[in-house]
Amino acid sequence: AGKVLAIVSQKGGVGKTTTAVNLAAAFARRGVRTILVDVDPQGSVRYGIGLRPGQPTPGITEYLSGDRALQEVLLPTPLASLRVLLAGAIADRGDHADFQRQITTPGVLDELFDELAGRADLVIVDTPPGLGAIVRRVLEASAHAIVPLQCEPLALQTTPQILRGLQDIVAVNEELALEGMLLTMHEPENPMSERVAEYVRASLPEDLVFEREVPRTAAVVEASAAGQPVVLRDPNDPASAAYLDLADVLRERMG
Amino acid sequence: AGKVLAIVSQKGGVGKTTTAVNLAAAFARRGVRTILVDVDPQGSVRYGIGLRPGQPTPGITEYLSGDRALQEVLLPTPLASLRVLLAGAIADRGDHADFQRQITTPGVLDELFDELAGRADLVIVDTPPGLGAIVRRVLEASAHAIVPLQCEPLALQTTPQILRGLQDIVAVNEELALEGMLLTMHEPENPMSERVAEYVRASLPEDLVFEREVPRTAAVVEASAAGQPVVLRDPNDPASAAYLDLADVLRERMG
Ligand SMILES: Nc1ncnc2c1ncn2[C@@H]1O[C@H](COP(=O)(O)OP(=O)(O)OP(=O)(O)O)[C@@H](O)[C@H]1O
Ligand SMILES: Nc1ncnc2c1ncn2[C@@H]1O[C@H](COP(=O)(O)OP(=O)(O)OP(=O)(O)O)[C@@H](O)[C@H]1O
Ligand SMILES: [Mg+2]
Ligand SMILES: [Mg+2]
Repeated sequence: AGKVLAIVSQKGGVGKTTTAVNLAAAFARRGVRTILVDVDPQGSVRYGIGLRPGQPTPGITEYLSGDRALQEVLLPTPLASLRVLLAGAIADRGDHADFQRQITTPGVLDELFDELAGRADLVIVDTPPGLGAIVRRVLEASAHAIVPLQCEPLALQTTPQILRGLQDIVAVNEELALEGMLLTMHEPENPMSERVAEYVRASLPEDLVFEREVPRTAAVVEASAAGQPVVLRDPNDPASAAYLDLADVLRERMG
Repeated sequence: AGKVLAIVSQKGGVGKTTTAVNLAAAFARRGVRTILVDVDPQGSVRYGIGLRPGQPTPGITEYLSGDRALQEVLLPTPLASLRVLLAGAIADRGDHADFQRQITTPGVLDELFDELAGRADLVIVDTPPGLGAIVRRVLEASAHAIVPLQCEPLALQTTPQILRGLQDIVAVNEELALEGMLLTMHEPENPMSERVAEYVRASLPEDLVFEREVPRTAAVVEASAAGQPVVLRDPNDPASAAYLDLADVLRERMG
């Protein structure tokens, strides 16, 4: 669907959820009606978007099983322009195979994303790590993708694989555009971190890597502990500034 | 199989591969005949085990497709007592769905692990993040599991889910024992990191959390850049000491 932006990565723990949550908050702060969707059975968005303690958290699990209507699982957040569709009860279960089967059934995600695109200006999707079936389905139903890359040596080895994966999917979904690779958890005084960032920029076309890195800051970790997006909890932190700037860059680019 | 130890986590980027590679090297240094298996389509073990530049890297992909015999994909490493079974060609592909289907076909992993257990004293398995089909199959065919937990706030939220997942599998695989949760990337001077470590220890039975944390060190990142296990490249680094100690603890515990 035309307004759907997926956050994907092959490597784990690179900042997909942090990016999804903070981009969603940044757009919503600007008044863009946004829906943030969590298709990761891990369900981490629930802990990062600033929900009220004790707030009920049904989501995709309940919607796909028919227990809830879409209206009932589009949850309010501290921002007027942001609603969230969580993973739901799957996040408390230890077996993810059924959820994966359901959500990757042909047509299911396309239909869901179309529904959501009709109710918002922008849909942002947080995904599980890897290039498995769920991520493939998400990308087949999305128009935009961002790939976070953690500024560590392994980023260099995993980049070719994710670019190849994206190319495969563009072959079946012509409307998918890779908006860029986002360098995350960058440590400006750390020579290794700097070297990785420079190497990534040197080995990819300039327009494929966002100009501004997201720095590794204590504020992001504290916001995570507080269950909130850092752009809301600490808007002056350098990581917040980077995410707010990224949202502005994307708004212009995605039209 | 009795000698199979799986490294699993729900969260991405918590140090599964780093732990698998360094435990394997630590055991092999002690003369334990070890095979390290990589079932993660990301194939990161290839970049962390100290293979020679230009060394051919066939693996599970080629074995499952019938292109190579098992003997041909058990690769030598810098350590006499350590061989490695890599993920293989899947690591260069962008579509992981087929690999997942093949490797999770009933009986395939059990058979492979039995073969490997017959050729070594210990088999260590590195897995993809999450609790999807591949990880389930690995755990159904393993006798031991270790769960790395990164010392960050999200560790606290994801722990119940992985414990539940392990319990589900113990119900079908009685011989599976959780050897412990391993606190990784611990930063001793960082109050948040300390708080997470203390909270994990307080909220779980003592024998479920390994006594010694693995500290976050520059040496681990440098070893990763050099493509080697840190226990070989820098045995005196505190992270190496922690992994060498963990191997000794496990040797006693696993008999
Ligand atoms: N800029 C940053 N500064 C400091 N810590 C960060 C930053 N970005 C992310 N983190 C931390 O790194 C960890 C991993 O981030 P996150 O959960 O967003 O990654 P992910 O790619 O979604 O992981 P997964 O693969 O498990 O889905 C989290 O504990 C998060 O708080
Ligand atoms: N003790 C440590 N000190 C410093 N860096 C570390 C440490 N342990 C792991 N790392 C780094 O953290 C990153 C993630 O580690 P690793 O790849 O082992 O995690 P993983 O759980 O296997 O990730 P994935 O979910 O993608 O499989 C790597 O760049 C690694 O070098
Ligand atoms: Mg995530
Ligand atoms: Mg790994």
